[in-house]
Amino acid sequence: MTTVISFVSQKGGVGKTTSAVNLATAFAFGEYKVLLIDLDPQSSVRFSFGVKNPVDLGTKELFLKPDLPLQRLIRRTDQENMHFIFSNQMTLHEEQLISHVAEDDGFLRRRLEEAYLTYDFILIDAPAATGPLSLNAVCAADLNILPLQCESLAVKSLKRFLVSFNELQKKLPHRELKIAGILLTMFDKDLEIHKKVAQQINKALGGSVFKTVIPKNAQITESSALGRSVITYDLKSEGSSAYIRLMDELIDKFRLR
Amino acid sequence: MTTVISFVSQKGGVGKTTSAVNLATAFAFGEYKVLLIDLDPQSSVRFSFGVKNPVDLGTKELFLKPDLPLQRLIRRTDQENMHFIFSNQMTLHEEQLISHVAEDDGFLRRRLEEAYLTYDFILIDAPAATGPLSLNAVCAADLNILPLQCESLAVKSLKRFLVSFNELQKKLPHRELKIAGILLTMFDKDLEIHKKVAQQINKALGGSVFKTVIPKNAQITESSALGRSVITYDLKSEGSSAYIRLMDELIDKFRLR
Ligand SMILES: Nc1ncnc2c1ncn2[C@@H]1O[C@H](COP(=O)(O)OP(=O)(O)OP(=O)(O)O)[C@@H](O)[C@H]1O
Ligand SMILES: Nc1ncnc2c1ncn2[C@@H]1O[C@H](COP(=O)(O)OP(=O)(O)OP(=O)(O)O)[C@@H](O)[C@H]1O
Ligand SMILES: [Mg+2]
Ligand SMILES: [Mg+2]
Repeated sequence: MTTVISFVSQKGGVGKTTSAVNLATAFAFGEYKVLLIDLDPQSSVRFSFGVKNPVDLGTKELFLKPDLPLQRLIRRTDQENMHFIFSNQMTLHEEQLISHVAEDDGFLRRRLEEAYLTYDFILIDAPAATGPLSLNAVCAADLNILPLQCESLAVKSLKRFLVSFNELQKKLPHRELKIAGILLTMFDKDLEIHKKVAQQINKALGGSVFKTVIPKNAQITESSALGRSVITYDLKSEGSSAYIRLMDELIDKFRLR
Repeated sequence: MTTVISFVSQKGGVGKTTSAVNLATAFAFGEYKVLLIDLDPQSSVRFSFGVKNPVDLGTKELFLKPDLPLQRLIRRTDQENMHFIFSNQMTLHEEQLISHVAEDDGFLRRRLEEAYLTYDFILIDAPAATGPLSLNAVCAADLNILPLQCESLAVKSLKRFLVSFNELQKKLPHRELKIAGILLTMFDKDLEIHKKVAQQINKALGGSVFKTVIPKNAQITESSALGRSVITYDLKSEGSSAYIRLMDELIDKFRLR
């Protein structure tokens, strides 16, 4: 029984990739079989695992070569229990072709069906905003995680994302789209504004906010510079323990195992 | 003689909006006439100036109602010397229609021609990534500013953006696309990794990096929470003086006045 989890947000730079990378690693350490898919042309997932060279088959073929079996697109690194579909090099023209294919919101969901029996978890790192790739990620997911930086512009963007989410749900009455929760990220306990925004969000959307908060953590910044998950870089760091707690919270809350 | 300046990046959350908002305000304080255009459906510019209610005409009509004169889309606030085209509410379907219109990279550039004599500066805040709206912003601009957060993933994304930029240039041989410079933003002098990345960037791309560096500055975070430019919120803050220095550097470097 595979659970598909997408990381989506309207706002940029709120920790979608960091959360996908580190939650995937947490699951892998917990002996779950994970497939991590990078839908973003900027290829952050590949860099987050130290894969310096571009891959020849990946997200581009996922959309533009639908007859190519998923198996051909899947890569490994030295990480146990983790497989990847990396975002490979694409020209602006190819990006446009992909967005046309992805105007079919259900495309990715159907494409991933052949992977359902192989993996315990499929994690999807989406680009920011509500373009066709992000909507495909939302539609393919059993659970959507919405990272949120506790700053005013990110909160305003979240409101707009939730409106779009409802609009997408209405468009797909036969699919039950689910928000697993809002994940407060990059939380800086020394900033009054972060505490204030966290309070407002908890007050307005309490039940939907994960108990786990990801703190602003220097080891996380360092780990992405070194091309490693923070969990393999420094297991004892606050960043690592937060993402492991998030895994446990998810598993409990949604009875994933 | 109008100068059009776009704020673009592959990476999300690197300070495009903050830079567009604050540079626009700096120019306005300098008595220049400014039009600030928000191309991003998340509407951050409107929130950055405390405009709480959605506007009825704006970016949506800019693309979907090309016969509507620009004048009808332009709004003011109590800011002297500043006019705005705000991003107004758009459904996912309207977003898709806009992206189809924007597949013509030169659309925005032609649309803005009627504004050329009215303003000294037209500033365009683009969404992250290299989708049709961002490419329209690049193509419409005399000068493109690339904000860069001094962290590894943002640097990797910058590389990809520069490749895409060159690809766009080749596609438009009769237009001279120009990168004004890379603007280091959110620079945290207490983080070793930020200093290290800044050194690498200056070493690799020295001539293209603005001398002005925008520091990580609590007043900037606070100002966007209060719906004001940092310059009107706290003129003495490091954030304000940095964006004013950037204005001076731009004016000198490109002999804008
Ligand atoms: N908790 C944290 N503490 C410190 N740095 C963090 C934390 N989370 C993320 N970062 C850093 O912040 C930057 C943005 O994070 P990330 O790239 O994961 O966001 P994103 O939402 O995927 O961005 P994009 O919209 O560009 O895809 C990265 O450089 C990352 O290393
Ligand atoms: N120099 C700074 N110091 C402190 N906070 C900053 C600074 N610059 C920007 N910020 C804050 O960081 C967040 C991201 O900045 P901003 O929204 O301008 O980035 P962006 O590139 O426009 O993001 P997006 O990709 O979502 O459009 C905002 O909450 C903003 O207030
Ligand atoms: Mg990302
Ligand atoms: Mg922005």
